[in-house]
Amino acid sequence: IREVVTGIPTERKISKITINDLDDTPGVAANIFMPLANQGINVDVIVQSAGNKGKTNLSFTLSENHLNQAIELLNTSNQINSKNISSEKGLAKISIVGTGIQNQPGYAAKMFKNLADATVNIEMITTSEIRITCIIKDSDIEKAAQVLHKEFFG
Amino acid sequence: IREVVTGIPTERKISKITINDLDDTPGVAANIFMPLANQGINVDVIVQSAGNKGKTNLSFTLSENHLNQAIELLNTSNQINSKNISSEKGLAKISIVGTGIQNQPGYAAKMFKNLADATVNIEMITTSEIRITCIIKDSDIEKAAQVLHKEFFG
Ligand SMILES: C[C@@H](O)[C@H](N)C(=O)O
Ligand SMILES: C[C@@H](O)[C@H](N)C(=O)O
Repeated sequence: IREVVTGIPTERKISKITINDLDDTPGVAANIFMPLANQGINVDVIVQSAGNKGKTNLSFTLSENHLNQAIELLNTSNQINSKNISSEKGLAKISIVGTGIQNQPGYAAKMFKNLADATVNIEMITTSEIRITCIIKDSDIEKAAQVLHKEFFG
Repeated sequence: IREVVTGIPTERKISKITINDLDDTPGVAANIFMPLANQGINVDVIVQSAGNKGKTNLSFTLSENHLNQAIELLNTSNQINSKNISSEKGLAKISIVGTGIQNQPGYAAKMFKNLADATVNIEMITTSEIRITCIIKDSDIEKAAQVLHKEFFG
């Protein structure tokens, strides 16, 4: 059968910033990312899950060498209360990539199940048509890559 | 200059399910998506932003004709308290796609700013290397597509 997963890319030494208790109203996301873009801070994964009672939280990943500059910038924003900003270093990104993933319901479940069996905690999830990405602890990356290669490449 | 954004795909009549107050421990995501996959329920976008004090929430989108079946399935799960499950119909997906997006900080900010100026609220965000996707209200899709075409295709 045609191999659906064609790659398992990883990236290490990633950090993330989470902003909790944001107003879920137009303009809030723009006010977070415009100043970062103006300073040339390259953001990688951006994730906002659905809000609850008018509030939401938003997380994004960036390289460790931009982390402090980004936090300082966000602390100066009059839209965000700095007690709602948290960050974490020492993360990694692992994905399964392939054009057939989208139409076959079990790929995400299989990826999550393999990570679970290897006791790898998933900190963030983001998907696109051809890719499922998990943010995990950097110290788990070798174990995670091993079990996913075994599952999808046999 | 080389055009970076090569497409603005949209999809309508989407619904989403959000599960709040999940334990942020290995296996929780697998226990949500394995039963859905076993029933052949195709999930599209999956988003989990970072947790807080050991808890997290997770949202995913699916077609409207699978919504009720998915909710019923989740209600039977012994891992999830059904009061933590919420859903919403009448949503749409809009993305900007292009290989150069990743290395130029400003694309996400520009997309969010244009949606904000058009008073379109962003309900979920998910990104990959070549794509930034927003989930918005289905009733906002025409306005959103118009302002993004104007910004990125001039
Ligand atoms: C939280 C943020 O995404 C907000 N809903 C906005 O549209 O900007
Ligand atoms: C919430 C869920 O993603 C959990 N952290 C897991 O690894 O399954």
